[in-house]
Amino acid sequence: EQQVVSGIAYSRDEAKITLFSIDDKPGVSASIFGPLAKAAINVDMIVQSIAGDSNKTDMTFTIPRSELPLARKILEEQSAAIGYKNLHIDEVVAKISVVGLGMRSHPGTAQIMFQTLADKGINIKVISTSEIKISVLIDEAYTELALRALHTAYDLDAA
Amino acid sequence: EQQVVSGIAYSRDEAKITLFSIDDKPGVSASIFGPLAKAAINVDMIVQSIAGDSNKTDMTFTIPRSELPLARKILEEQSAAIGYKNLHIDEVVAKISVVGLGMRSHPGTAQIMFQTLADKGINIKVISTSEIKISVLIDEAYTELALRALHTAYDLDAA
Ligand SMILES: C[C@@H](O)[C@H](N)C(=O)O
Ligand SMILES: C[C@@H](O)[C@H](N)C(=O)O
Repeated sequence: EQQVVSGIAYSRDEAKITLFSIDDKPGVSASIFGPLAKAAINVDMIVQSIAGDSNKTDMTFTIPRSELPLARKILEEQSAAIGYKNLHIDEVVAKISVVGLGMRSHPGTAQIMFQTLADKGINIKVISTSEIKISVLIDEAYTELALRALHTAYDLDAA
Repeated sequence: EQQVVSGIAYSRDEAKITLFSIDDKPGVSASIFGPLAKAAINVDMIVQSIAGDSNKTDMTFTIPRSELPLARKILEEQSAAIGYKNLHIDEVVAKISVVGLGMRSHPGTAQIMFQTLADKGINIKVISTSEIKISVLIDEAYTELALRALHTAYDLDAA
């Protein structure tokens, strides 16, 4: 069985911003990320799921913590233009990523991460995946515990 | 200005599944992806945002359309164990990805995608990003329009 996972990456430098209850219609994403891009804010993860019945959805993204004051200012200035109901900021997150290749064709790779975190009682706040990276946001307090458990689960501990 | 975007990828072979209103507590992700992994279902994108006030959140992911009957069967069998309120399936999605390098340090790259789709009136159903890929799900009917517009916007048209 070829090992598809090459390592675990993490960052404790990120802050999570969520805009709650935005309209799910063309132009809304642009109204959020346009002003942020103009201010040269470095956006890392963007996660948006579909709207339920209500035609409203939420937008979650991460930026470096150092850029939080500026981002907050911009989003507050733009609140009418964007049309969100609430702005929520979480600075106590850690981003943990399982890095590998071709993970889509290896069902179970993501599950190892989810089960490992579940076994340690670590809540997964946000998930965003690609073929080469499975990223989650968790409470920063669990960073070391998560890293140790994931290294063991993916057999990445030093031989 | 170095061109960070190398191409636009797309897939019309995917189906989107959303589980609405799952508990936001450890173990729930594992309860969804464990059974799917056991059945060797190939999960591509996974997108989950934080819970609002309600301690409930939604889980959205994509799989190959050919695997939809089996995935649906598993998720229905597991519905009590997972605890979702509704299961929603959308087979009429296309996944469009802007592919590049180091996009996190190029604020504005994602915005070009969002503004371009907005200008064409194309609604963005799901967003999931990484440093090397900005992926969205849109209605499949808009695939060619989106691809042409994005090639132009990122200056990828043949010279
Ligand atoms: C929510 C947001 O992504 C919206 N659907 C848009 O297209 O901009
Ligand atoms: C929603 C789901 O991700 C849950 N928070 C978990 O940790 O499994």
